[in-house]
Amino acid sequence: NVPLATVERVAKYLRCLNRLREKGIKVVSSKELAEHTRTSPEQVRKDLSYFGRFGKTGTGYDTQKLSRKLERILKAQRKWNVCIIGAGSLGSALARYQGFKDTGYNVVALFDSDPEKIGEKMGQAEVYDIENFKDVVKKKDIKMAILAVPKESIEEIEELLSKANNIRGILNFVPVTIKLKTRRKVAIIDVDLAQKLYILSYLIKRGREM
Amino acid sequence: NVPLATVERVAKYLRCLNRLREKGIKVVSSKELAEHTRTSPEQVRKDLSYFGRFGKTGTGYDTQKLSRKLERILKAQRKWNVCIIGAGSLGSALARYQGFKDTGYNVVALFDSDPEKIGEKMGQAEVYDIENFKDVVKKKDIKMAILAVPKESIEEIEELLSKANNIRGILNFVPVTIKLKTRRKVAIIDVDLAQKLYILSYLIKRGREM
Ligand SMILES: NC(=O)c1ccc[n+]([C@@H]2O[C@H](COP(=O)([O-])OP(=O)(O)OC[C@H]3O[C@@H](n4cnc5c(N)ncnc54)[C@H](O)[C@@H]3O)[C@@H](O)[C@H]2O)c1
Ligand SMILES: NC(=O)c1ccc[n+]([C@@H]2O[C@H](COP(=O)([O-])OP(=O)(O)OC[C@H]3O[C@@H](n4cnc5c(N)ncnc54)[C@H](O)[C@@H]3O)[C@@H](O)[C@H]2O)c1
Repeated sequence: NVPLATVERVAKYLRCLNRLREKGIKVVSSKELAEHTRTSPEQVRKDLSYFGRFGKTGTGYDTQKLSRKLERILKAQRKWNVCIIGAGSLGSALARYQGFKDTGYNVVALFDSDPEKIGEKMGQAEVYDIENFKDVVKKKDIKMAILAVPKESIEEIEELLSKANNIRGILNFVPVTIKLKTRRKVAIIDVDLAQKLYILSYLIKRGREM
Repeated sequence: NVPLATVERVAKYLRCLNRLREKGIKVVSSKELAEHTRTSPEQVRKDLSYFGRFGKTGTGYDTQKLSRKLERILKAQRKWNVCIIGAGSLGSALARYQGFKDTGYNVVALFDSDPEKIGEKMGQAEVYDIENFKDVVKKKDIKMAILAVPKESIEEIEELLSKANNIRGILNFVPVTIKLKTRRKVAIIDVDLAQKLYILSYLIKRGREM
């Protein structure tokens, strides 16, 4: 089993390779990949070695071939339909983020309980009534949900997600530990940006470049 | 030297302890802490052991004592003044996030180049003209900057940050690798939420609970 920290770095390498390919860069060394992802060349080679041998030309990796391999490892070669629950200031900012689309994750719907927001368009998607969550998720084959509702509403949303069999993964921005009442396996990642500031103050005091 | 992945988890444990203390919970076991942070009790004990011995009563850790210790490790016991550069949809959503204030990071200013936004109040802070960046950063003793400008504006911002000696840490949301031209050590953390979706699809396909 691959450690999660390695998977996180592989995701970073892939995002970086996407950007290099956009600029027409055909080859990248482990040193360059390390600089862009603020890791070390040894770490890059160690992480990639989990997944077998990667063809390295004299001066580095073929960016096209390496991205294809990393996409297969992360199961990212298919397109995923994603929804955002909570079309408030965070939800609407995420709906407009081009980075999701660039990586094959299409935000196809937002959900909200506020009548003023229902029917609005944000980014490429429309805001639907949370009452129609189950129907819309099925119709649009939505497999991932991003949570951006206030803390107070989390229990209702946990209820909905427990019953929506289509949803297989959750990116949670609400600062609580969510628990679903369901037997199906659902991957959950919590994001807390305040945590990043804790890490930043640690790095500042250590005088380290991260 | 403590591995970065350990520092990231310690930040997660501290955010979780903050929430438990808010609910008046006085003791927590490594099992409960692991459940809340989606790690394992062994991982919790291993991470904490980097930093010395932690008093464990028969049933677990004292939440107050443990938070104090982790705050000291992360150098989070002092208050930090933070600014956000780019008061658009992401910047304004972050300015309103209560989580920063709860952890002792005060967003005291936003900066923007759009005259329509300058002078507005977002969260607890006002939007200043980016032209006055250096003066405001000095006057308000701002040590950290969160970047939320479009890709196209990043070079101007790198210029500004290179010259602003007060700034010691950067939380970067712009999907590029930022490089500062300065000798002083500046800690930089890149955040790319699209990367989180890559990890989510990996976990879904592995059928793992994360
Ligand atoms: N993790 C982070 O770093 C981070 C950063 C910013 C915000 N947040 C969190 O994200 C959440 C949203 O923050 P925000 O600033 O966008 O808040 P907001 O109030 O602007 O938006 C919340 C939206 O959720 C909708 N809503 C409320 N109850 C609902 C329900 N039952 N079903 C559907 N929609 C519902 C509201 O109508 C509103 O549009 C909060 O929990 C906040 O703490 C987290
Ligand atoms: N990393 C992530 O996961 C993530 C998620 C969402 C958005 N983003 C990124 O965050 C950035 C902001 O996104 P957004 O949706 O808020 O965009 P936006 O257009 O809504 O906001 C950008 C703001 O920056 C201001 N600005 C432009 N040039 C400036 C300059 N030179 N100095 C000061 N202010 C300037 C604009 O006036 C505007 O208010 C983008 O780069 C986007 O790619 C990243």
